Amino acid sequence: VIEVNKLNKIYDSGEVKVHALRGVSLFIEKGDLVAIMGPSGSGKSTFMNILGCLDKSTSGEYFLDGKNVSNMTKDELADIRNDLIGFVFQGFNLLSRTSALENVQLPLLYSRARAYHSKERDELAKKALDSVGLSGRYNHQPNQLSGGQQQRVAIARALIKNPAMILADEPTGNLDSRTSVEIMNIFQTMNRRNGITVVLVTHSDEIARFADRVIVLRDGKVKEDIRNDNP
Amino acid sequence: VIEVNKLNKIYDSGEVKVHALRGVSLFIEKGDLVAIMGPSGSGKSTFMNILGCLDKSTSGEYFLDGKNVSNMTKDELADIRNDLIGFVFQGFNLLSRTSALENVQLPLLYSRARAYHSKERDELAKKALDSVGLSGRYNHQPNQLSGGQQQRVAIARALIKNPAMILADEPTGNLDSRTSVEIMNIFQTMNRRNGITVVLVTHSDEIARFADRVIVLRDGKVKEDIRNDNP
Ligand SMILES: Nc1ncnc2c1ncn2[C@@H]1O[C@H](COP(=O)(O)OP(=O)(O)OP(=O)(O)O)[C@@H](O)[C@H]1O
Ligand SMILES: Nc1ncnc2c1ncn2[C@@H]1O[C@H](COP(=O)(O)OP(=O)(O)OP(=O)(O)O)[C@@H](O)[C@H]1O
Ligand SMILES: [Mg+2]
Ligand SMILES: [Mg+2]
Repeated sequence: VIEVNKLNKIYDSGEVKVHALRGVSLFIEKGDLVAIMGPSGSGKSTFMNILGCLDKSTSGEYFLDGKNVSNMTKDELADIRNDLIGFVFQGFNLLSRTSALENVQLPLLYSRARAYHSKERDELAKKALDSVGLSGRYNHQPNQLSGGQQQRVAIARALIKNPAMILADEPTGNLDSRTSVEIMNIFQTMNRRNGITVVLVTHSDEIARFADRVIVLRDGKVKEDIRNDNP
Repeated sequence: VIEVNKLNKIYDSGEVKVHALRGVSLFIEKGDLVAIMGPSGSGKSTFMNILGCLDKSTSGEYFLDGKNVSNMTKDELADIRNDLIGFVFQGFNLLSRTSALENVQLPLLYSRARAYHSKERDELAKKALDSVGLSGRYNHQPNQLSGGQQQRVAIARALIKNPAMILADEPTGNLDSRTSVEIMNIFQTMNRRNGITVVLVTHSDEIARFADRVIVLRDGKVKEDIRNDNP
């Protein structure tokens, strides 16, 4: 369960000052499948980075499963990221000198809950890559993959540990419609069958239709918050 | 005018071998606005890299304005890229320690046709950034910009010299629909008013509708080639 209260984020690097989030308050229930939409620059990635404990708000609170994230230490935040959240970044963020198979296994290496042996890591990684249609690409490095294939490696990496929550920042931006639908079916299945909370940013109405709820940001604020009765 | 004849591209790095283009033959007339579509991994970026003289085909010919590109020296290829083509890459490819304003000016620094003074470069760069809605972001570096803003800096950079041809690989993948339409209006205006040839890759039918012609790739081959009568 996510609760944010009057969340503000101001980027201030001396030269540049941007008020990217201006008082965002909302709840996301466990097991929700939420789409976040809004114009370019409206604060979506900023919001996702705070939800994912990758960045801190300037003011306001963020409660994750009842615990105040703003009070946590760096180690506690790292543990949340590694144990609870699967993250798909807007820019993929794959390791460049590393194969698809190794990139996908990274969350298993960081796992504190249990240790994964190398044979098991390989099997889980292959399954995850198969599920996103990349069976022929295990040993390719990112620069040997198309844009949409890199995006799918990032998705497979987010899914591999069956995390409690998936945060996906524009996961289908580089994919054709058929592959996008396959990815959304994966997210929807994990949500409905395993109760995984999914929050995804998208610019596409077709993708947003898979969600139970659509939150629209504009200029750092929540403009609309609509329940979708027929996802 | 672009003419390609039985273009093949095989990526072979020892470990990995992929036949990405399998005999692509087609003409693109001067002043055409062409959309290239197709599934993820079908060869679109590979084709665009060859058109843009950034990569060589494994076999087959590529004639640009009647000259055989496959026979050109590295210097001749660099000149074509700098003088004739504005390129929007799928991954933006911005310089990271460099402001939006400086990133956009790069093609002017490489220009051989004429020299641009620093004051003129600044003015042209500001105009280009204004045209894509980034007037408030001149001094931001890429990591201080949203995904869609980075994409728009890349677009502004491709437009700044009014090149003879624009090659744009998924230029609206990170943009909301309204901003996407604004960008497509820019491309369409440059095409219709200045006669600039535009070849763009897209996964979106709404974007493809702006083109005069849609070429669909599949498994490295041309599957469809349709004239659009109402762009
Ligand atoms: N440097 C490389 N080495 C090996 N294989 C490569 C390399 N670059 C691309 N490929 C492969 O060639 C095929 C075509 O890639 P390309 O990038 O042209 O696809 P695309 O149509 O642009 O896809 P997308 O829509 O996902 O961007 C893919 O299967 C990809 O894995
Ligand atoms: N590190 C930073 N420093 C300064 N400004 C920033 C920084 N990161 C983002 N911004 C600014 O904050 C605003 C919100 O950025 P954000 O990345 O959240 O937008 P977004 O909604 O994800 O956009 P897009 O749809 O284009 O990805 C933008 O105007 C951007 O220029
Ligand atoms: Mg973003
Ligand atoms: Mg591509």
